[in-house]
Amino acid sequence: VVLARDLVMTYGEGDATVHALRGVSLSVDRGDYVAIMGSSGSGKSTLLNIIGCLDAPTSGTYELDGVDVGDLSDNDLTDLRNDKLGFVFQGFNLLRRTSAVRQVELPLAYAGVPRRERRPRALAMLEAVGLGERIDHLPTQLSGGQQQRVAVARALVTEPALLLADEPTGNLDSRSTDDLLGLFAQLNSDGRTIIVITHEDAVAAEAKRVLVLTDGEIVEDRRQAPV
Amino acid sequence: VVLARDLVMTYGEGDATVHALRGVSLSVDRGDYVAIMGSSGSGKSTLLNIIGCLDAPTSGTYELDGVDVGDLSDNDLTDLRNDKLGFVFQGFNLLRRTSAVRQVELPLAYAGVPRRERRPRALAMLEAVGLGERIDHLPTQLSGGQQQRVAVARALVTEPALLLADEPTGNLDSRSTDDLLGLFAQLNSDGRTIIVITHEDAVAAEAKRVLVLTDGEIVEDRRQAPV
Ligand SMILES: Nc1ncnc2c1ncn2[C@@H]1O[C@H](COP(=O)(O)OP(=O)(O)OP(=O)(O)O)[C@@H](O)[C@H]1O
Ligand SMILES: Nc1ncnc2c1ncn2[C@@H]1O[C@H](COP(=O)(O)OP(=O)(O)OP(=O)(O)O)[C@@H](O)[C@H]1O
Ligand SMILES: [Mg+2]
Ligand SMILES: [Mg+2]
Repeated sequence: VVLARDLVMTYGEGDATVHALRGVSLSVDRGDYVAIMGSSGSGKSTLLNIIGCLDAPTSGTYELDGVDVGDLSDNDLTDLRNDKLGFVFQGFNLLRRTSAVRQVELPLAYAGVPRRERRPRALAMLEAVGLGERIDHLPTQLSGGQQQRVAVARALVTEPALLLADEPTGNLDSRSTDDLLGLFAQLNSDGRTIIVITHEDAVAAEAKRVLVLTDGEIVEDRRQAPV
Repeated sequence: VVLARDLVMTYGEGDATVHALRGVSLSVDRGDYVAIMGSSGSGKSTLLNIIGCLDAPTSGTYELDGVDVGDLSDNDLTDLRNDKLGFVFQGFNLLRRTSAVRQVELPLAYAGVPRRERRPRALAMLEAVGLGERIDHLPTQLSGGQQQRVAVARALVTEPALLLADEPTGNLDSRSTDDLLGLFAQLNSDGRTIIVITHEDAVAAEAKRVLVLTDGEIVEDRRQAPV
């Protein structure tokens, strides 16, 4: 479902040049559950943003479900993302003046789900991440871990074919982490593909495959469980 | 150095009332190294913000170095914070249009450190957190873990009497985490007081005392090493 070849991402020029990705090739099959690990600054978020059609690489090609993403217009890219992807951002990226339930309803609206179905589905997902009593809170009225869980609920609510999650448990205690991993496991057993960036061994242990990035390159690729 | 009595923090009214702190009393001696743990939403950041003079409780008293903080004007509070505290925010709170080195110089400027001394001290701290090659980068040009490390460097650069850190390793791999814990250990062995919120056992293991919050109350308080 994901096919990336020779992805290069370079920022800056001259002495200030940063080689964030130095030729990364990666193929992920439908139904796989991949954990991406690596030191801070090794290129993980850069790679995930390209896979999520949020950034274009400096060079290299990327196909999502057989579609060459490099050829698409911005509108087509937006449709593709809304249709197939759920993305949990490292910085959450919540809308500042929008309540938790409205944030989680938004992807359903983009997906064309009828109005009367959106609220129940959004509420169910907030319940599943333990936020059933915070549905009308704005981000400023939520703890760090609660904001992170709203971001996760928003990414999961459309039951996306491909879930991309960047450090989804960085602000969560073990109980909230377990709840989240349970949701991911359920999504994956329904046949959805998951790619999660994490620095926590407990999260990587749940994945079927682990990739390790160092300095913009994949240095390790091991399978822990069959697809 | 920290003396809090019966801290209560309540948000909202009626059915929407949230009891973030339900009467927390706490005394921390100079030179102690305290880890605060607890589930997501249990009141940890709320407590740390009061200790850091960033928020006032709904009721209760708080003394920092014998000074009753509730009596102070906003200007006096600002001076007190600049003089005694280093704060690492859960959401980093970096200035969006300011380079890493300038962000870390700022607390030195507030502390009245001569201009020619600021840059070398800021550079040394950025070096210590592994960001010597990112000094001119803006936050948008830094990875999540790099932004977190700028926030830590900024909090440490004045060698504050009291370091307050909210989830300082949430986006860091084990190597960057070890570097940070090394810096904290050094600050503490110099006699400074540290209070850190964390959900990671590896971080709590380094502390001399562990407090656990549940639902706005301290439910556990154990000493792991002498002050
Ligand atoms: N402005 C606000 N209005 C209403 N409720 C609030 C507000 N700020 C915080 N809360 C609530 O207070 C509770 C405690 O929040 P706090 O940020 O202290 O939690 P925390 O222990 O730091 O959690 P985390 O581990 O997720 O960061 C949470 O349940 C949160 O929803
Ligand atoms: N706009 C930019 N300009 C210059 N350098 C950049 C820019 N964006 C990212 N970088 C650099 O690219 C490298 C890779 O960044 P990336 O965000 O992919 O790292 P990461 O593996 O996700 O790190 P972390 O674990 O800290 O989140 C970093 O060294 C970062 O400083
Ligand atoms: Mg990242
Ligand atoms: Mg918090």
